Amino acid sequence: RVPDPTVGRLSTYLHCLRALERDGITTVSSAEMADHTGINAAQIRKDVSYIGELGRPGVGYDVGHLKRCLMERMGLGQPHGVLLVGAGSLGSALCSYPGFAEQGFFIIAVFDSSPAKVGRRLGSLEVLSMEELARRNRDLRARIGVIAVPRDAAQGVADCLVAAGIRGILNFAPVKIEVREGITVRNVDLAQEFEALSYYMASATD
Amino acid sequence: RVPDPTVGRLSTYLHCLRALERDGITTVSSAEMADHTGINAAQIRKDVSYIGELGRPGVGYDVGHLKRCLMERMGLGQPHGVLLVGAGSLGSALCSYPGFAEQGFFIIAVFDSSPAKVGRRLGSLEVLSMEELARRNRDLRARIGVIAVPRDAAQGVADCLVAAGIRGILNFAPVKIEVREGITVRNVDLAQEFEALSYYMASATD
Ligand SMILES: NC(=O)c1ccc[n+]([C@@H]2O[C@H](COP(=O)([O-])OP(=O)(O)OC[C@H]3O[C@@H](n4cnc5c(N)ncnc54)[C@H](O)[C@@H]3O)[C@@H](O)[C@H]2O)c1
Ligand SMILES: NC(=O)c1ccc[n+]([C@@H]2O[C@H](COP(=O)([O-])OP(=O)(O)OC[C@H]3O[C@@H](n4cnc5c(N)ncnc54)[C@H](O)[C@@H]3O)[C@@H](O)[C@H]2O)c1
Repeated sequence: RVPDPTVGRLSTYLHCLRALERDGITTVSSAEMADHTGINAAQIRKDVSYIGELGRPGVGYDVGHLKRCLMERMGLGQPHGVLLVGAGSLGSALCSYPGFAEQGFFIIAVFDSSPAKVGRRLGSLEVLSMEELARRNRDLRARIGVIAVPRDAAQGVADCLVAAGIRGILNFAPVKIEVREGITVRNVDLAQEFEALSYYMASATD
Repeated sequence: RVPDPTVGRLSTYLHCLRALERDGITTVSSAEMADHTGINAAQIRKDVSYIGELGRPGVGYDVGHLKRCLMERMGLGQPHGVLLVGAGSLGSALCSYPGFAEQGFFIIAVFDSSPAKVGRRLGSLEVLSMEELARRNRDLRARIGVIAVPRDAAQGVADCLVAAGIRGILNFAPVKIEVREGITVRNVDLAQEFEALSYYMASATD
């Protein structure tokens, strides 16, 4: 199991390479990447060696090639359709955020159990009822689902998503979701962002 | 500069120790923590040694003591008041999330520039106008602020927060915020959660 921090670093490298490519830079050294990302150069070289033999000593990495290899390894080689369940506050914020599409994740359908929400528009999407989820995903073939419903409803929603063909779940509800083998669940807890902010504030004043 | 992944790991250890304490467990070995967290035991011992000489060989760590030391190092020894700016979809979802208070972060005031929002209630709080921010924080003395406004408004909001005494900012707007020396900014990009999910899904099928 590759530890989470490595995955977080790969994401950081990908963002860095995308920015370099936007600026028209075609090669980069691990030292230059260290300046951009704040991660030490030896760690970068070690992480990239997981991906393959990509650098040329003394020359550095080809930005476009390294980016493509990283995207391939992270399963980002093609766009992903995403089903969102929960058209409340969080669901609305996720729908309107441009950052997902930029990374190739497109929310293509929104579902909710409340009759007051079904039929309303959320951005460019119409909120659909939960009964429609399985039928709709036969056509849409999304593999990623997002859970933005209250804690008590989350497990039931996860079961619906898995039964409809979803293989990866981003869970925002503060509860542990049980899924069968082969389904990947990632729990998001924004409280960890506050903890990290607090850590850096505490270190800044040491 | 301690790299981000270490900070993320410290958060993970803290969550693990809190769960052990709830279950009434008073000592834990690095191997047992490895089982709980999925982080390898040698990495755990190395990280904890940053915090201090805490383990006893062959016996393990005292759960309560290690937790308190970690909280101290992460600046979590006391509760933090938080100012939230932006009472839109994201702001509403952040206000209603119980997970922040559990970690000692309390949203104590919400501000918005839209007259249609000012005076409305968001959870137990009344939405205040931006003109009130500096005056209110003279009494509240919050040190952490959250930016949940559109991209174009984010820099202006950051300047207001810093002028009002805020020292740490959690920024959700997809734009780089410029602040003076001594102010900590942490940018949140939920797209990275999708990327991590995608990485694990891609690895599961290799
Ligand atoms: N992890 C984090 O950092 C974080 C941050 C904020 C909110 N949250 C969590 O996200 C979730 C949503 O928060 P919110 O503020 O948007 O809540 P909300 O009440 O505004 O929205 C919840 C939506 O889920 C719908 N719903 C309820 N049961 C359902 C079911 N069985 N099937 C389908 N839809 C159902 C409701 O009709 C509602 O529209 C909550 O669990 C909250 O705790 C997590
Ligand atoms: N980083 C992420 O992962 C992520 C995810 C979702 C949304 N977002 C971002 O969060 C922000 C908020 O999203 P949302 O969906 O809640 O938007 P929204 O439009 O629902 O809410 C924005 C709120 O900000 C207020 N506002 C605008 N200008 C202001 C100013 N100068 N001072 C004070 N308040 C002001 C508006 O009145 C509104 O209430 C956006 O920038 C969005 O891109 C980020």
